[in-house]
Amino acid sequence: LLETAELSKDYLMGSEVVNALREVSVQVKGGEFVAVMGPSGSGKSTFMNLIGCLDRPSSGRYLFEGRDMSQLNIDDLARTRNHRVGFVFQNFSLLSRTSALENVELPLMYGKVPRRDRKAKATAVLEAVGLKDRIRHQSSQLSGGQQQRVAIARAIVNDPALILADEPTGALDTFTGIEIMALFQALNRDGRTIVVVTHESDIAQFADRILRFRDGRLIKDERVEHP
Amino acid sequence: LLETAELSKDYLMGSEVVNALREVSVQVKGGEFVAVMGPSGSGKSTFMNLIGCLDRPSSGRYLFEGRDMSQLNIDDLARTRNHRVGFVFQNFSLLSRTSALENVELPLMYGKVPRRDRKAKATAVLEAVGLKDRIRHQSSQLSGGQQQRVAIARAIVNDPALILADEPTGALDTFTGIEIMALFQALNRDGRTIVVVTHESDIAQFADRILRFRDGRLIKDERVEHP
Ligand SMILES: Nc1ncnc2c1ncn2[C@@H]1O[C@H](COP(=O)(O)OP(=O)(O)OP(=O)(O)O)[C@@H](O)[C@H]1O
Ligand SMILES: Nc1ncnc2c1ncn2[C@@H]1O[C@H](COP(=O)(O)OP(=O)(O)OP(=O)(O)O)[C@@H](O)[C@H]1O
Ligand SMILES: [Mg+2]
Ligand SMILES: [Mg+2]
Repeated sequence: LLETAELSKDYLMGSEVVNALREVSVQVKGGEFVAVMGPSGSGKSTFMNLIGCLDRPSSGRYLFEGRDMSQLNIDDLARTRNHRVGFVFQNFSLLSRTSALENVELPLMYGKVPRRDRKAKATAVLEAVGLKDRIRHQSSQLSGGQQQRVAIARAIVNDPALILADEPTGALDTFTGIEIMALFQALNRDGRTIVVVTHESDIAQFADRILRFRDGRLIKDERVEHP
Repeated sequence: LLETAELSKDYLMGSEVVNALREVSVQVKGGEFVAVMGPSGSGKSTFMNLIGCLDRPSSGRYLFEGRDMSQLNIDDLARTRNHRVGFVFQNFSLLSRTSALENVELPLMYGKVPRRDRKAKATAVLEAVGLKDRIRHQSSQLSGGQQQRVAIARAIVNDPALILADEPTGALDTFTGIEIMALFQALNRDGRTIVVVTHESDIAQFADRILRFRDGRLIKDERVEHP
């Protein structure tokens, strides 16, 4: 499904260069469930933004569904992303003065889904993440973990082929976090490819494979043993 | 140091009332290290905002250092808070187009600390949280966990009597999270009172006491056994 070759991302800050990602080469097949781990600042979110078509690499190649994404212009990049990728941001990125329902309906509006179907689909995913009685709340009227769950619902409402979740359980208690991972497992059994950044090892255990980052490099790629 | 009596917080949403906090009564002595736990939406942040003098209760009393905070006007509330309380917000609340150093200097500007001392003090706490080589970075140029550590540095720079940290390790890998908790322990040994919201039990083990919330109520108050 996706393949990177020597993918790198540098940031220029005045006279200083920050090598956020250094020559990362990895293949992920359709239907895999992958966890991404590593210390704070090691390049996990930078990696996710590149494979989620949200940012351009400084060098290296990125093939998504066989297409070389580095050749696309900004509009084609966004179109591919809106239809094929669901993204849960580390900082949630919800629209603040907007209800939970409207936040989740947003990706369906890109896809020109009729209004009634949009509302039904958005309500269904909000119930799946446990927010049935908070649908009308605005983001600023929700707790941290409730906002995070709205962000998860928004990422999956469009039935994307690839779900990228950056620390999706960071603000959730253990029980709610496990419920969300069980939801991701169900989506994965339906054939969706899932890549999750996490720093909690019991969350990583839901995946089949762990990619470990350090200082911008991919230093380990290991199978998860399931008892 | 702080005492609440039947503290409650209700939110009015149209015709619906959300009881975020229900009659919470608790005492915390100076120098204690307390962890606050509970499911997503159970009232932890609401409790922290009330004891941190950031919000007013709907009913009940709150005594901070012997003073009844519910009697104070907004300005006195803010003045007490700026001098006595350090707050790590669940969403970090950093100024985005501002460097890490300037974000951490902000509380010292309230206290009219001279510029050179401000810069030295802010640099020292940023080094203590492991961000020595990111001091000039703006918040938007930092990773999630790096932003969280800037928020922690900002909360402790003023040597406050009370440090309230809402999920301070949510975006941090395990190793960095333990470094931060060791920093809090050192501050606690200096006599500062620390209250930390967390959903990770190995983080809660650094505290002496755990307050457990559920559906807006304080349902358990237990000592932590240290081997
Ligand atoms: N401004 C608001 N208006 C209406 N309801 C609110 C508001 N702020 C919080 N709430 C509700 O009050 C309840 C408690 O929220 P709070 O943020 O204290 O929970 P929490 O324990 O911190 O949760 P989390 O672990 O998810 O951060 C939640 O159900 C939330 O929806
Ligand atoms: N816009 C930017 N400008 C400059 N440096 C940046 C920028 N964005 C990220 N960085 C740097 O690149 C490095 C990698 O950042 P990244 O967000 O990928 O880390 P991360 O592994 O997701 O960390 P965390 O676990 O803390 O979220 C960090 O050291 C960060 O300071
Ligand atoms: Mg990150
Ligand atoms: Mg909270």
